[in-house]
Amino acid sequence: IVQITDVTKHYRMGSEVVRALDGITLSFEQGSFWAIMGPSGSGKSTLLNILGCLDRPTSGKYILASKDVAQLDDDELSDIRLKHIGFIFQSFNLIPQLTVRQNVELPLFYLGNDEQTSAEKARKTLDLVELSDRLDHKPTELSGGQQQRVAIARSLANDPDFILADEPTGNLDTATGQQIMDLLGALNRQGKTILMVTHEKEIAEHAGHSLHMRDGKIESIRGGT
Amino acid sequence: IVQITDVTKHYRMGSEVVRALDGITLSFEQGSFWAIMGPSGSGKSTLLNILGCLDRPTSGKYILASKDVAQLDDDELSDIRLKHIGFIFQSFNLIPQLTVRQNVELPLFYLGNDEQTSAEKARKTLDLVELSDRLDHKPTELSGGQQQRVAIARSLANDPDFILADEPTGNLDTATGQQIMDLLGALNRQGKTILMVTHEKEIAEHAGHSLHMRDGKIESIRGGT
Ligand SMILES: Nc1ncnc2c1ncn2[C@@H]1O[C@H](COP(=O)(O)OP(=O)(O)OP(=O)(O)O)[C@@H](O)[C@H]1O
Ligand SMILES: Nc1ncnc2c1ncn2[C@@H]1O[C@H](COP(=O)(O)OP(=O)(O)OP(=O)(O)O)[C@@H](O)[C@H]1O
Ligand SMILES: [Mg+2]
Ligand SMILES: [Mg+2]
Repeated sequence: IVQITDVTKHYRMGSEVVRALDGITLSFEQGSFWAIMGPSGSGKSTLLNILGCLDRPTSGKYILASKDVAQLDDDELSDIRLKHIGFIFQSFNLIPQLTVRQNVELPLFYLGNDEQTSAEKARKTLDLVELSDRLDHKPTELSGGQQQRVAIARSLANDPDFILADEPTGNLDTATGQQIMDLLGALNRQGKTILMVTHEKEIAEHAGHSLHMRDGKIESIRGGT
Repeated sequence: IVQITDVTKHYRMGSEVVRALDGITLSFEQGSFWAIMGPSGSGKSTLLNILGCLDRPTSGKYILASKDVAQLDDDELSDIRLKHIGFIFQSFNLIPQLTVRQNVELPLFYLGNDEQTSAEKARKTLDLVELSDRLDHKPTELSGGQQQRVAIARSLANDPDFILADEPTGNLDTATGQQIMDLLGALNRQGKTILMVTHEKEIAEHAGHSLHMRDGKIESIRGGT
């Protein structure tokens, strides 16, 4: 389902080149659940952004559901993201002027759902992350972990097949983090493909496979059940 | 050194009242190292913001180094923060238009240091968090964990006596997180008082004391060596 070959991502900073990704070849099967680990700055978010069609590689190939992503224009990428991908950002990226419920409804409106359906689906996912009593708060009126949970709810509202989660429990206490992992586990058993960046071993253990990155490269891959 | 009595923090949302802090009485001795834990939304960041003089309680008393903080005006609070407090924010709060080095130099300029001294001190703390090769990047050109480390460096640049850290390792891999904890441990042994919010048990174990919050109240306190 997801295949990248010799992918690089370079940033030119004056006379220097930062090699955020330095030649990555990977493939993920449909319905698999991967933990992506590695030191700070090793390229995990960059990899996730490219897989989530939010960024394009400097070189290399990305095949997603048999489509060569480089051949798709920005509108087609945007369409794939809206319909098939749920992205949980490391820094949440909530819209500060919108309430919690509006932040989660937004992708549903873009998908063409009417107001009532959008409101219903948004309320359902917010209930799953236990934020039903914060629906009309703005992001600045929430705790860090509550903002993280809004980001999680928003990513799941469009029932995506492909979930990309960048440190989804980084701001959550252990108990709430476990609830989120139970939720992701349940979605994975429904057949969804999940790629999750995490630095916590107990969280990584919920995934069936794991890979470690270092300096923009894959250092090791661990299969499993 | 730090004493709060019956502190509350309420937010009025329409007809509802959110009790972020619901009657907190605590005292922290000079040179102690506390871990503050509790579920998402239990009031940890709110408590830290009040202790760091970034926010005022709705009611209750806050005595800091024998001063009644309620009696100080905003300029005096700002002065205390600049000279004595190092605050590491849960969401970093870096200035996006400034580079890494400029973000860390800023408080040093405000303290009256000249350009050369500020540049030197900033470089030193950035070296401690291993970001010497990112000095001229802007925050958007950094990974999440690198942004967190800039926030840490900035909080330590003015050599504060009182360090308030809100999830300082939330975006760091285990090895880098341990380095930061070694750094905080060393500062604590120099006599600095450290209050650290964390949800990770291994991180909390670096502190001599811990307290757990729930629903804006203190649920339990654990002393120790
Ligand atoms: N400006 C505000 N208006 C209304 N409610 C607020 C506001 N700021 C915070 N809150 C609420 O106060 C409560 C405590 O927030 P706080 O940020 O202190 O929690 P926390 O313990 O740090 O949580 P986390 O572990 O998720 O970071 C939360 O339930 C939050 O929704
Ligand atoms: N716009 C940019 N310009 C220059 N360098 C960048 C840019 N964005 C990211 N980088 C660099 O690319 C490298 C990889 O960043 P990335 O965000 O993928 O790391 P990460 O593994 O997610 O780290 P963390 O665990 O800290 O979140 C980092 O060293 C970072 O400084
Ligand atoms: Mg990252
Ligand atoms: Mg918080």
